[in-house]
Amino acid sequence: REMIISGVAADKNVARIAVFDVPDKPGIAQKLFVALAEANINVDMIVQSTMREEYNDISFTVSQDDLYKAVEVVEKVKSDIGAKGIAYDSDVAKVSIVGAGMITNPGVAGRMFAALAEAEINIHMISTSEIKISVIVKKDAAEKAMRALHSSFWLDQENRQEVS
Amino acid sequence: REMIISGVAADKNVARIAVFDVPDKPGIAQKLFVALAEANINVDMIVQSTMREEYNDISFTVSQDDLYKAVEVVEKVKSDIGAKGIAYDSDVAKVSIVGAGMITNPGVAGRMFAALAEAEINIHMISTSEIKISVIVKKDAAEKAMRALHSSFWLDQENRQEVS
Ligand SMILES: C[C@@H](O)[C@H](N)C(=O)O
Ligand SMILES: C[C@@H](O)[C@H](N)C(=O)O
Repeated sequence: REMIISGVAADKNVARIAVFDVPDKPGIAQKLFVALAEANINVDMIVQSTMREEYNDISFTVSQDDLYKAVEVVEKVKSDIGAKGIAYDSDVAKVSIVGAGMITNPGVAGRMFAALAEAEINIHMISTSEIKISVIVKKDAAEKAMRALHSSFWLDQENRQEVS
Repeated sequence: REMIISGVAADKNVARIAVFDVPDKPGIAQKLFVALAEANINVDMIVQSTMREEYNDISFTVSQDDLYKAVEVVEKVKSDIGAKGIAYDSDVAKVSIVGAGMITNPGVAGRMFAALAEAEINIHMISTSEIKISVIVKKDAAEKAMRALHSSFWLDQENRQEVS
């Protein structure tokens, strides 16, 4: 049950895209992500949270360089997947805490979110795995987020990994 | 750029909770997850996709045994975080493909979603990391999902990891 946070990482070469109100039925996620794959676009985070009245939203992130191409793909499949709207934003950064045994430790996520809240940083997207909790924040909040997480998790400077 | 899928896993001891229309401002995620941590509830997936008109939804999963306790916590903080509604569901399973280098391979997610769509399995939630793509599906679809993913990714029976 030991939790080990090995570091904090920030990636500013990120853009996010959201697809709104797609019918929540089989085949929709497939159409969208197969189309992106066929255009050779690397997708990093894929986040789909919860349905409302038979519709769902799907968000994902790509590198900033791929944003234009990705939006083109999404526009192409938009009617095919029945999306009511699209939004995208390159003014974002992905900030992550990386560790081991995160999931078995209830306090980690709350502590990460508390550190960001105290720094008055709004959390746009959240995605978790056993070894990583990633959030999307405004791009210019990335450094401030890193410092807040460092100090909250008592990480010294050597553990700091800034990706870009 | 090599993609290696090492296996498919299914976990049926899962329940999901969604919190709807919380104000999209700092401190909301903190309140919710600190409260869950203080009640000693292990949270597995946390998924927050995209804001709509200053509001956001947050979904997360817990073990089935913790659902009742988790819902109590969410009800307690509901007005504090300004949530307009709550939904929860224990009739779910988490199905994951596990590998290495997933993110650098555009085709993996699309192929996973295509396999599930072909098996007519609806995808409720999606969360990704470099080594894992997890979806939430209906509980009774778990085995069918496993078989579909096995056959789509050419995994023989030894690679199959059924968690519970
Ligand atoms: C919304 C989307 O994920 C849909 N439920 C699907 O299975 O493709
Ligand atoms: C919605 C919630 O994540 C909010 N944006 C927060 O930062 O806490």
